[in-house]
Amino acid sequence: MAKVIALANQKGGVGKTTTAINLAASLAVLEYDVLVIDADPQANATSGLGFDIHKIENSIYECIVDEVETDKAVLKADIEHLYLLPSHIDLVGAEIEMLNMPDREFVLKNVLDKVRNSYDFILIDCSPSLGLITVNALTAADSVIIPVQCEYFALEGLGKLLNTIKIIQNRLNTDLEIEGFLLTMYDSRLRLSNQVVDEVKTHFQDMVFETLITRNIKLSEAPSYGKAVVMYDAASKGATNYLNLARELLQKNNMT
Amino acid sequence: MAKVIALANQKGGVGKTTTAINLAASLAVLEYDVLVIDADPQANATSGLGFDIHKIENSIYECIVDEVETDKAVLKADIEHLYLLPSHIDLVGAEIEMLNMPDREFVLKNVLDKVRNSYDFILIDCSPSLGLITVNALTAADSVIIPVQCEYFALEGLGKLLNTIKIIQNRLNTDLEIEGFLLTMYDSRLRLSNQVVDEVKTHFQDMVFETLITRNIKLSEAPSYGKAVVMYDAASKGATNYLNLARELLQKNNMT
Ligand SMILES: Nc1ncnc2c1ncn2[C@@H]1O[C@H](COP(=O)(O)OP(=O)(O)OP(=O)(O)O)[C@@H](O)[C@H]1O
Ligand SMILES: Nc1ncnc2c1ncn2[C@@H]1O[C@H](COP(=O)(O)OP(=O)(O)OP(=O)(O)O)[C@@H](O)[C@H]1O
Ligand SMILES: [Mg+2]
Ligand SMILES: [Mg+2]
Repeated sequence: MAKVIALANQKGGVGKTTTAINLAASLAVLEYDVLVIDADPQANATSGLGFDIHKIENSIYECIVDEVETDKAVLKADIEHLYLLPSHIDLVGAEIEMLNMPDREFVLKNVLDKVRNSYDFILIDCSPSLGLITVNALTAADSVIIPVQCEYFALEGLGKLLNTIKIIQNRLNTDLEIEGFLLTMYDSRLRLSNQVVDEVKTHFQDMVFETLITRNIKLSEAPSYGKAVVMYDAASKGATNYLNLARELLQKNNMT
Repeated sequence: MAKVIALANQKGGVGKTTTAINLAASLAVLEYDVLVIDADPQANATSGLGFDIHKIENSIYECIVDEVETDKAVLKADIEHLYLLPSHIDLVGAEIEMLNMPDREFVLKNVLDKVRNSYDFILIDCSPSLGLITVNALTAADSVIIPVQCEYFALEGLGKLLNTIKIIQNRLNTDLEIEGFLLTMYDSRLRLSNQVVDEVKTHFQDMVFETLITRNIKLSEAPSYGKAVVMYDAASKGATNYLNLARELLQKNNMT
């Protein structure tokens, strides 16, 4: 039975996709079977793992709307143990179509439950919004990782996100937990970076991952080669950070 | 009659809000009357201009849903000639409410037309989505500035955004033009940054602003003090870049 973790934060550009790709790749390198679900119509996780977003035949959209079998849409990535349920630009239209479905908040859960037994982890990359697809991801998930960029605006939206999570815990998914807050794009030389880290650690205490993801150019170069950073430059700070994050996640879940 | 410009790009974290605040402040410093409309429920432009987002009584939401007069909701910023129509977290719900309105794409245009004669420029900060509120902004606008972060993922979504703009030009706003592509968070030392600049300039030629916005810590520190960068550190690279952008915009529109 896979552990399902959503990557969510309505603030844009905070490292949701970068974390989905690289945490998944790190867990795969440690020989866990991992499925990444790209639930963002931008399809950045799909292209970041090396797939041409214009050549995808079956994506999450077809699974939701045309009821294509989930395992028919899953692709094998270039790392052993790593798989992807790709996204497609058409997913933008899915939200409107889902509004009229009977169990509209449980659509993604139904898609995912079909393959849940084939993996150890399923990571869902969400778009920068709290719309119906993100609600679906949080309803299907066992827990949520909240990437927090070490910037001022990134702090502001956390209250709204936590409210949404509470509503989902009350009405749609009582088991949903917060896996942790992940500080990203940390630069130890910047006062602002350190202020944000202090503030998040004061507020959220032991819900904050020990592992900080530092700002590292290799993390933003890797997707242009369609590779996770561990395959692009295994010695980089970015690769080390995400491998440490994978190990910390396993420890937290008593899986080492 | 104000020139109305939307800041739009569904990719998150590319500099939409930073550009809305700092281009507006630069135009105000050059003594043009400017209104910033915060059309993002995150309300980053509202807090970035120094307002407490929890204390806003009338926001764009009340103008849209309760039909509060637009000028009743407008606030004066701490710079002469600069005004703000603030946002509110409730705006998230407005999209659902607007779906049932008769002229649902023209709601923001109607709100804005009431005050259009009082300003030289109106800048609309959009959320990272192509949903109904962003469609409203593009329908109300004379032109759109597309911030493009100098990163790989930022290139991917441009096709979809340009498609959306074409659809709006055909069906909702024949006068909508592309004011320009604005390259943001440029770091001349990084190969990736230079590759993105080359690619955007090759593709979009003279539609790309000459002014590049470089990565500059003062731009990300300023909002934590509720100030535009020109008020936070007028000598910074960030302040200079946005003043240059304001001058380039004025030249392009034969307003110098
Ligand atoms: N630690 C890091 N160091 C350097 N660059 C990073 C880091 N993490 C992410 N990036 C880069 O920052 C940009 C934003 O990251 P990413 O796209 O993962 O964020 P996101 O939250 O998924 O964005 P969106 O809200 O659009 O979905 C990307 O170009 C990415 O390559
Ligand atoms: N040129 C720059 N140099 C350094 N930091 C910048 C620059 N431009 C923006 N930033 C910072 O990068 C982050 C993202 O910018 P911003 O919030 O303006 O993007 P956005 O497109 O409005 O994001 P969203 O998609 O969430 O609305 C912010 O923390 C901002 O302070
Ligand atoms: Mg993303
Ligand atoms: Mg913004």
